[in-house]
Amino acid sequence: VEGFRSISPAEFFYRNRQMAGFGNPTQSVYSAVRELVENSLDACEDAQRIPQIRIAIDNQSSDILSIKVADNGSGLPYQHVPEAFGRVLYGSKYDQKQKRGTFGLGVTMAVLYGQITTDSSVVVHTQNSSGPGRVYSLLIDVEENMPIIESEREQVRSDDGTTVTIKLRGDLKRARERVVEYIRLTTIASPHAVIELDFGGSEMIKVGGWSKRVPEVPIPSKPHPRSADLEILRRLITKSPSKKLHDFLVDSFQQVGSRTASRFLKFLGLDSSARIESLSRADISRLSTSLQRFDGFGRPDSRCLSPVGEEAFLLSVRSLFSPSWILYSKQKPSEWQGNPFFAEGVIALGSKFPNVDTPTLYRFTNKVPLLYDANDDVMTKIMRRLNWKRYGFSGPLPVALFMHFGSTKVPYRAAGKQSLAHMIEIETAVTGLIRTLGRALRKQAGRRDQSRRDARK
Amino acid sequence: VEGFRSISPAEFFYRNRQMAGFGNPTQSVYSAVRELVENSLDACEDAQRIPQIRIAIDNQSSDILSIKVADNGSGLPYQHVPEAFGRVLYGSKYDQKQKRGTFGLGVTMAVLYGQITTDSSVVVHTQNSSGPGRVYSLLIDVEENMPIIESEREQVRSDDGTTVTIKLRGDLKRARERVVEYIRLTTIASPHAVIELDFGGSEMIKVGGWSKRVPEVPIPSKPHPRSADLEILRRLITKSPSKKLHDFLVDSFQQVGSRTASRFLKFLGLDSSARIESLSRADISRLSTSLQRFDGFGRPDSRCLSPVGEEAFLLSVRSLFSPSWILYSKQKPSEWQGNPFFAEGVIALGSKFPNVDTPTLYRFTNKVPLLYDANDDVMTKIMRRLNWKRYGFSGPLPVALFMHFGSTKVPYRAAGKQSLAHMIEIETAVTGLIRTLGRALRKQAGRRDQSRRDARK
Ligand SMILES: Nc1ncnc2c1ncn2[C@@H]1O[C@H](COP(=O)(O)OP(=O)(O)OP(=O)(O)O)[C@@H](O)[C@H]1O
Ligand SMILES: Nc1ncnc2c1ncn2[C@@H]1O[C@H](COP(=O)(O)OP(=O)(O)OP(=O)(O)O)[C@@H](O)[C@H]1O
Ligand SMILES: [Mg+2]
Ligand SMILES: [Mg+2]
Repeated sequence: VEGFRSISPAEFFYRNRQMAGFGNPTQSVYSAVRELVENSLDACEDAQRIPQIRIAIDNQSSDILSIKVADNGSGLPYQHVPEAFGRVLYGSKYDQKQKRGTFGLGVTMAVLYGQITTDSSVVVHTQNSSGPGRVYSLLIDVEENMPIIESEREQVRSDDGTTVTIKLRGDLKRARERVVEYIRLTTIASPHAVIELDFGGSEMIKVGGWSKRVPEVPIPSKPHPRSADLEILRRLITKSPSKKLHDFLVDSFQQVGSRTASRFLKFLGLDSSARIESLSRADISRLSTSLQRFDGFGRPDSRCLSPVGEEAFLLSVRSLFSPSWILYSKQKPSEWQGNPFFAEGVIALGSKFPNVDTPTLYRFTNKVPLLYDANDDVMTKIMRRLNWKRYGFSGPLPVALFMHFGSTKVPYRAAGKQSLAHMIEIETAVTGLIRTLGRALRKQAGRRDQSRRDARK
Repeated sequence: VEGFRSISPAEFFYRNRQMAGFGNPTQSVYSAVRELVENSLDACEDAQRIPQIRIAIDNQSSDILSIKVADNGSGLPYQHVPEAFGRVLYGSKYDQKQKRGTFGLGVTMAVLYGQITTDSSVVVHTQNSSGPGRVYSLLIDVEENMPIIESEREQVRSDDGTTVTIKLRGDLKRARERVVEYIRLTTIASPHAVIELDFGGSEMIKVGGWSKRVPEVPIPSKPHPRSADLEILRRLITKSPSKKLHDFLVDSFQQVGSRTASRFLKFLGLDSSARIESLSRADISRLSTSLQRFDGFGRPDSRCLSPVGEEAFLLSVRSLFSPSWILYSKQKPSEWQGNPFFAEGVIALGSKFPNVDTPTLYRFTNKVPLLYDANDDVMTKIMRRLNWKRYGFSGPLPVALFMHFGSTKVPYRAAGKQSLAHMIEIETAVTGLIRTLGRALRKQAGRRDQSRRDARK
């Protein structure tokens, strides 16, 4: 019998890097750019600044690329840089509000991929408001899941923010189109961001800045009772074991007012003034089940969410695609397993879109465009389920659908964050949104046909 | 700025359990059964015994199920039971040969899901050849990724092997059909396995035992040079730093004979008798790149692989589906990024298959049937890419395609192991296999049409 042992999470994602988007030399270039830009946009959001992001991709030899992304974000606290970039499952985004990053994995995967394909360390130059900037040169010890600091020194940077340089093996020829598309689509969900993409030749692409307004930063929220599985409940109990049960519920969860808590506990046959540490294991189990099923709690607070919103969404799609007709819609915020979410979208008609029998679908989650793994994504499945002949498609039409899902927790199918898993509440909201947009298209297509008939007369 | 911290791999997979197949109450039942049965079949393979596996699924209350899987495998070494079941990324299958399990994650996910939905501990009764069996009752400490031993004691078991009982919340009504299908299809790739499935009612399903022959156990192999990225190469170097470079290559890798090694090093301009610890960092980097690209090394040894094989594959498909026509084919073994793999498959015509325009596809990897996430799987994509009208489908036909991919390393898209990522060498092999089977169908369909025309005369 083979020996038993454990492996580090870095080892796991090294062995299975295709799960994180680093399986082949084309997608790896895209994934590296995407993980870096995503982090830059989150950092600019933290700093409440209009993002100015500069990406330089340099083809150093046949298939060795240098990817450098510079931002004007918050910068990192210096003592956290080595682990942020050199340790898997380490980060600052584990709280309950909508952001692009979530795992503490993304940039470390890019560093890892660069290291195993080119033996290069990542260079991180960051400056925050606490003092002059620092430059780190880092490697990752995969078996231990720890950073190796090759060098670090003080170096002032022109402004607060971060510049990350990664050297990796990649197929730039094939990846280029994907990277350009990713950057353009990023400005749809973040219309205030100004992004420059420089391929080292004569070509420099500049996009974004469609809007001048910095979006409001979402506010972290308490968990909703519907998310209270036993693990979450136990942790809340451990934090304040001597609280009275009634106060515990009101203080630990959102949407649990004093009277609702009393009514709920009465219905459960539990004593409001009992200390929670006195609850039996069976009571805790029953409490967990009932919190998740009781229908008397309000819908989750959506201030932890950050949709693009009608004005900005229409503005950015118009700026990029100049559609002849466009419409925005947004579903009422909802929740999946207690996690607040929204679904918003735009449908557009225009000559820049290909003529198709079902709309060209552009997917976004938490303000990030998704370019891979479309076929099992719940958004794609629902879009294909509609009979588009009943929604204006008597023949091919130049129509595109832009769908944005945002949540404090996105149910990604895999660590590469390219595809949404199937959750019944999300399916319901996305279906409602697509039908609303489809009906608007049908009305518009009707008008279009009518005006053509009138024109012929 | 939010606090920086790390999370354990158990915490990561708890938060993102949909990536491992535990996102909703229907798929969770299927995933739990699948992870348990997969482990039982691997254990029987280690013990070189004909698997006798008994699955009992008991509906204890509206949506609480007890899932119990008993096998006659090798059992576990007693000291490893707590971590095997109560720690994520801990297992015995990290070596280089084909097996069903690979991550050290599967069963712990089922334990975790059961624990957070029903507060139950997993009960593991195992016995191995070293002494009388032991029963463990375990929970998992998610934040620490460590097992919690609720109880353990000696308890003799009727035979060597393992019985695992997990209580979880699930939708048995919806999951039942998937579980039955999974068990039936499992006997296609493991035709010697006898599996009983008992739903606690009057219904007891017994399948398998189509073949009486225990398949040969695969032999672990040395890495192939084409897999020598810098991480792998560094680890090999660290194991034997004072070896001469020539001997290092011949001893560390498969398919590197003495003369090939000399020729390769001459071509690289490196000294065969230099000690590897004396190599510069640049030389190691060059060595890694060249090992992966040199075309003078032989194809990988395929004794680390375990295909079903023609005889067993035809026997099991016939036993389950009684096709009127059936054909087997297997591609020459190949490698993807240095990992040996095979692609084998069967095409069958028969009234038990639905009439379709493209064949009903049954996918298998490393002897495990895949029932979810078909649409982005490379096998599905290639099958849909073929123009089946040119392969005998002048109209709908009752045709099914059974495709089995096996490798020392399977490039799964996500931790739930339901879908294969896109790798160019795998695409090539699967395309070749599907075309071979398609051409055979075309010939057969031609004969069928001809014999119908003859019959009408
Ligand atoms: N450009 C940047 N500016 C400021 N902070 C950054 C930047 N890049 C990374 N960080 C910090 O490093 C941490 C780790 O980044 P990483 O991309 O690995 O994880 P993440 O963004 O938290 O989650 P995900 O894996 O989903 O991307 C982040 O949480 C963030 O705090
Ligand atoms: N029924 C069993 N009989 C013998 N050993 C078992 C059994 N079930 C689990 N094990 C042992 O426990 C370990 C952990 O199991 P687990 O399913 O978590 O991981 P794995 O099978 O190694 O990989 P994967 O995550 O891909 O399933 C296995 O590697 C195996 O050694
Ligand atoms: Mg990130
Ligand atoms: Mg397993």
